[in-house]
Amino acid sequence: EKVVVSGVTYNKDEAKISVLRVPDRPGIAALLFKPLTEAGINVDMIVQNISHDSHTDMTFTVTKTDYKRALKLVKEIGDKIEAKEVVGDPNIAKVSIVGAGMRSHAGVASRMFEVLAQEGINIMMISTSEIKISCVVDIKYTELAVRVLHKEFGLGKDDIGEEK
Amino acid sequence: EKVVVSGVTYNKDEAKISVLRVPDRPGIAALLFKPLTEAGINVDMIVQNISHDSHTDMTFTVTKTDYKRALKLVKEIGDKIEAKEVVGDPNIAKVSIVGAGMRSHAGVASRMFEVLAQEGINIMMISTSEIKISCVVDIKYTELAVRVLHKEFGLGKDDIGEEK
Ligand SMILES: C[C@@H](O)[C@H](N)C(=O)O
Ligand SMILES: C[C@@H](O)[C@H](N)C(=O)O
Repeated sequence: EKVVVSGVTYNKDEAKISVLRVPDRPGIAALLFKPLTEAGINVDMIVQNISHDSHTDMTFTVTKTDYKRALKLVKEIGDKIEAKEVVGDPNIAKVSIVGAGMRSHAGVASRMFEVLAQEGINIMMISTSEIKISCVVDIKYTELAVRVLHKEFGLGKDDIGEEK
Repeated sequence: EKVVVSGVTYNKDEAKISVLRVPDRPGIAALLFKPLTEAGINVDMIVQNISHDSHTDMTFTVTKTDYKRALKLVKEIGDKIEAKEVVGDPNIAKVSIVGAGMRSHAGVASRMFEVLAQEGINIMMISTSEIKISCVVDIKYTELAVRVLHKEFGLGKDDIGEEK
């Protein structure tokens, strides 16, 4: 299908926090996000993949400004959600390809992943929406990732920007 | 902040496929999605969370029609991406809350997760974008999930619909 990749965006103001090996049962996700809401912490990405032996990890991103406060808060509620461990990493950036009409992400995704791989940029997390594929990478690779994605998708200077 | 949740969408035509414990090094994601693209398989969600001992799981969703073909293909390339196992589940649905101005997902997410928990609906996967929070649940809960989310966010009859 004719996919129109219209831009590359990046966000260097993110930090990720993961709660490891929480029980995969109803109510756990609610127990994690309610205190964050009450503390007025802005959450951007939320990612959870399938579980193993009824446990899974949940990761979310916050602004770098909120990182220390959010990490402290989540560590305090770790017991309530029976998390084995709570870990964080502020040295990340989110790099995204945006394109309307991505009925399938496979084609654009494979090009995006290939280009990052050629530069030795490891993909730490992936999340998609109808019009977007986002990868979390080490913050040191932000400019390189944006540059090679821009070239791969033949984008103009104006098609790159910080995520609003 | 004043979040406008404008709708609830659902998609009962999804099936998920996971490659388990792939090495977390550049190139693996590209090796997985290139053959899917070449086979013309439409991929919707792609989710990868953080890794443990340099390995991680990658999950993606396809249409129920493509499920058997996609699962067979991914099992064939499992060795190439050093996956410990390839598993799938066609009995899923994606249920999403859509809202412009969600500067933070935390508030809407915690209400969404709470409402699903009260009905005993387990959240199998989570993925977000700027305007959307999507949860993968057992397909048998689709209508119940949509009904209780519709009520929680005070939406009108027209604000519910199948994902386009
Ligand atoms: C892990 C967490 O998402 C859990 N499955 C829940 O429904 O809350
Ligand atoms: C697991 C996979 O995403 C790997 N990190 C890669 O960059 O391809």
